[in-house]
Order: sequence, then structure tokens, then C-alpha cells
Amino acid sequence: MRRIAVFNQKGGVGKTTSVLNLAAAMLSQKQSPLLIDMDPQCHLTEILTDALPGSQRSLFGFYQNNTPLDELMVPWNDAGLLIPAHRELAKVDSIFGKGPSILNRLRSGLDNLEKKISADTILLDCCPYLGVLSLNAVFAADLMIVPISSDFLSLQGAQKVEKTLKALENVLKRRVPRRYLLTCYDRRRSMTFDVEKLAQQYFGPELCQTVISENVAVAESPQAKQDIFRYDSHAKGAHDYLALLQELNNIDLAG
Amino acid sequence: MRRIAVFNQKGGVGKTTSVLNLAAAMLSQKQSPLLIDMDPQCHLTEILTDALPGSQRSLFGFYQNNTPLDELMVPWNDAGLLIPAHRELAKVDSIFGKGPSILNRLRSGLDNLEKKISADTILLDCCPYLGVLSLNAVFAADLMIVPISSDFLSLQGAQKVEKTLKALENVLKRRVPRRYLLTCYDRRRSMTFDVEKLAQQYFGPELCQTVISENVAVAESPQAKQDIFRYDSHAKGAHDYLALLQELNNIDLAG
Ligand SMILES: Nc1ncnc2c1ncn2[C@@H]1O[C@H](COP(=O)(O)OP(=O)(O)OP(=O)(O)O)[C@@H](O)[C@H]1O
Ligand SMILES: Nc1ncnc2c1ncn2[C@@H]1O[C@H](COP(=O)(O)OP(=O)(O)OP(=O)(O)O)[C@@H](O)[C@H]1O
Ligand SMILES: [Mg+2]
Ligand SMILES: [Mg+2]
Repeated sequence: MRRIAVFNQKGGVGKTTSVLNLAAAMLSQKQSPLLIDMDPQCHLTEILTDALPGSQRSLFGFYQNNTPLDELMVPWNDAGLLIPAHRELAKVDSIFGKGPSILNRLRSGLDNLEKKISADTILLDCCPYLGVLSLNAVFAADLMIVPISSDFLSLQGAQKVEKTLKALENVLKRRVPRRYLLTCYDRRRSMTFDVEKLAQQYFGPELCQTVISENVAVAESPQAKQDIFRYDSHAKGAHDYLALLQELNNIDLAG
Repeated sequence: MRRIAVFNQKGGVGKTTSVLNLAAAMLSQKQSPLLIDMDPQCHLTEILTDALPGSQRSLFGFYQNNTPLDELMVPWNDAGLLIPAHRELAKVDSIFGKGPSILNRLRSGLDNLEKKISADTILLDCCPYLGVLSLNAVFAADLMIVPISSDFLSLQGAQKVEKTLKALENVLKRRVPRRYLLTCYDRRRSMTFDVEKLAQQYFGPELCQTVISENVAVAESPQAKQDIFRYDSHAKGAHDYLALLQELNNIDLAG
């Protein structure tokens, strides 16, 4: 079971949007993704559910009470599964601090989960802050996706992620495979191509070939509580997220 | 001296962009703003300075060593002043927890500062997380500006800010004057007007009349390490931030 963490500590770069729509692309290919909302802001949870669960029935229950992850899953979109977030997750940083056992908590929880369920892929939506929750996601992941919203400030954020990952790899004693993904890619602006050139320079083969086009339908779909495939399957955004899925399926996770 | 905190826990809504360009609008009107970068990601600091200061010469020095704020100021753009951020600020949450004395730390620091310097306005750029730093900004502010990047997810973030402020007002024993500001306002998209209608419904007279247009020059200027007025004073974004300044100057801070 592949575990993909979507993280960039820069805000608003398309983390939630990418988790939502990459999962929906998987569903369209008859795969079964499990989503874990790791953001105390609960944006993914609010899109996919009609009522927020109590804190004990959310990912917070796993951290606070060691509730097994499979007991926290709720269905979405027929074949998908979600472990919801809750605003109480904001306390995880202060409850736990940053010792090595807390950093591997999610990793072990997922090891146990995988003995019980058969999702193909686990997608982790992170908040724009590298605290205990996002570190849990990084330590649990087989692959990290770092979205870059085709502007200079989010490119800077991605560079910081790269620096942080290199530093963490000494601790983790392994390389975290990652891919940098240009989102909100607006071909009408020369800035988009300037950012793309720099990203190619900085990240080389780790920059995804697929780009996610700026596409207003993608921004509208959350209001309808839908992913882009349900909202408008002919939209450019749907096409791009499917292309991204195909590119990711071809990655050999050893590199 | 007016203290304006710019906060929305939603990422990428234009907090840093608004602090930068509102300050630049003030400079263009011969006012003298002091900027305080309260984001451990240091985006504002990186735009305005050529070299990041050591942690002791940043806002972190105020929190860790009680260094007076006026000793931490550095100049920018001839007449402006900045207190730089540093990534060590990420530790402030865990060092201090959330007792009442830490929450008023910045407020008292600014009270002392105002005896020594004569800036007209202090602008606080917050990170997308409501921890000790952003709470310090809220507790110190005479006015909060909450940017909304004209999409549904950032509107939801703004609604959460409103809920949080109402809850905090019981603790603060005062109402925090605030204004909600539509940014990245793209008149080509019907979604912009849908979001605007909802914002008018939710925030009424607290929604700014001024909107900040989607304007690629605004997104390009950080790469040149410039605000929009220096980068292209004829740009729509410059015009809009000047109009925002004029609207804010007319607010009676009692409401
Ligand atoms: N390809 C796209 N085209 C148009 N709009 C997009 C696209 N991708 C994302 N958006 C919009 O940009 C905004 C920010 O995206 P999103 O919330 O997914 O970013 P995020 O990185 O998860 O933010 P945060 O840091 O707050 O968690 C949302 O309103 C989203 O709908
Ligand atoms: N009016 C605008 N027109 C075009 N681009 C804009 C506009 N306002 C902001 N941007 C761009 O949108 C991106 C996000 O803006 P910014 O970094 O200021 O948001 P933020 O709320 O400070 O983000 P964070 O939550 O990460 O601190 C930046 O690349 C910025 O240049
Ligand atoms: Mg998100
Ligand atoms: Mg910012």
C-alpha cells in the first residue's frame, strides 16, 4: 500500500485540492484510496462529509486514545475512505512535543491498519506548518508530493521543504522519494514559465512532468462538496489530475 | 499609533502581499509604517532584506531574551522599518504555551516601543496558524484585516476567523475591530462574484468596499524583492492598495 504525503509549508498551494482530486482520479480508475485529513482546519473533511465528527471519532482519537485507525474511517464517494480531521488536532504539537516515538506514531498506526484493510493508496493532506502532524506524515510516507502554485513565493516554500527533507534524511536514515508538482499553472502568464524554469533548475527529475492547469472549475468544486471529476469530468483539471495519477503510477519508489 | 494585524489561518490568501503593499501605499503617502514579520517562514523578511538576521536580532530575540523591539528594527525602502522574523519563531508555541501573560507579550512590547519611536502604523504579518504568535498579534491589534482570496475555501477560513474572534472577545473583554478584504479578485470569473455575495452576507459592513484585483504584477514583485509600487506603480494592484489605504484611513476604530 503506497503512502503519499502532500506537504508544502507555504499556504494555499493546492495541497487539499491535490489530495481530493488525485483520490478522485484513483476512484475513476477503480482504485480504492484512503484519505487522511491531517489539517486541524479540516478543509478536506468539510468537503467530503456532511457533519464533522466528534474529536474522538477523528484522527485526534488516534493520537489521544490510540484508537486504531481502521475504527476511524468513514466512507466517501461510494468507494473511497476518509479518516476525518478535527480542530482538536491543533493540540497534538503541545501534547506530544517532538520525541522520536511520537514522530513514528502514524507510521506504526498505518502498519497496523494495513493488516486489516486493503486500500491501494493512502493520501495524507497536511497543514501549512511543519509540526508534529506534518512530521508524522513525512515519517510515514513512501512518497511526498510538494505542490507549487506556479508563483515565486510558493517556489521558495518548496525550496525550504527540500532543505528540510535533506536535513531529516539524516535522522530518517533513508531518502524520502518526492515529487514537486506545479499547480494553478496559468499559461497566459509569463511568470508561470519563469517559475517553471527555476523549478526545473532546482528539482530536476523530481519536478513532475504533469502540471495542474489553473482551472476555475477546480476552485468551484469544493463549494458543491465535490471533487473535479464529479463536478465536471470534462474539465481541464480532471484531465490533469488523471495524467498526474498515470505519471505517479510509473514512478519506481526506489527513486 | 495604529496597530493592524493581518491574519487568516487559511494559507495563501494574500496576508504577506497585503502587509507589504499596504505599507508601500503608506510610504507613497509619506507615512512611516513599521512592519513586524510574525511568520517563521520569513516571507516578508526575505522580500525586504538581503540577508536574514541571526535569531537574536529577529523577533525571536524579543520572545526569548526580552530584547526591546526598537533594538530589532531594520530599515527598508528608505522610510520604512521592519522587525524581521526567523525560523526559530516556530519554537515560541512550545516554549511558552498559552498563558495570559504570553498572550499579551507583544502588546506590552509595542506599548514600550511607542514611547521611543514615531511610526504612524504598525502592520503585523501572521502565519497561517492560530498559535501563540498570531494570538499575540490579535491581542496587540487595534484592527484586524482578514484577506479572502475570492475562492470558497478561503471564505470558509474567514468564517472560522470570525467564530474565533467572537470567542476570544469574551476573553479580551473588548471587540476587535476587523475588516474582511477580498484579494486576488478576478472579474473574469463568476465564482468571484458568488464569493463576494456570500462575503457580503456573512460580514456585512465589515467587508471592505475596496477589493484587490488579481494582478500578475503583484505576484511578480516579490521575485524582484519589491513591493508593487516600486515594481510597477501603474499596476492595478498599486491602485487597489492605495484605495484600500484610503478606505482604512476613514475607519473610526471604535467600530
Ligand atoms: N488548479 C487550480 N485551479 C484553480 N484553482 C485552484 C487550483 N488548485 C487549487 N485551487 C484553489 O486555490 C485555493 C487554495 O488551494 P488549497 O486549499 O487546495 O491549498 P492548500 O495548500 O491546501 O492550502 P492550505 O495551506 O490552507 O492548506 C483553493 O480555493 C483551491 O480551490
Ligand atoms: N492581488 C494578487 N494578484 C496576483 N497574485 C497575488 C495577489 N495577491 C497575492 N498574490 C500571490 O498569491 C500568492 C499567495 O500570497 P501570499 O503569500 O501573500 O499569501 P499568504 O496569506 O501570506 O500566504 P501564507 O499563508 O503562506 O503566509 C503569492 O504568490 C502572491 O504573490
Ligand atoms: Mg489545505
Ligand atoms: Mg504569508
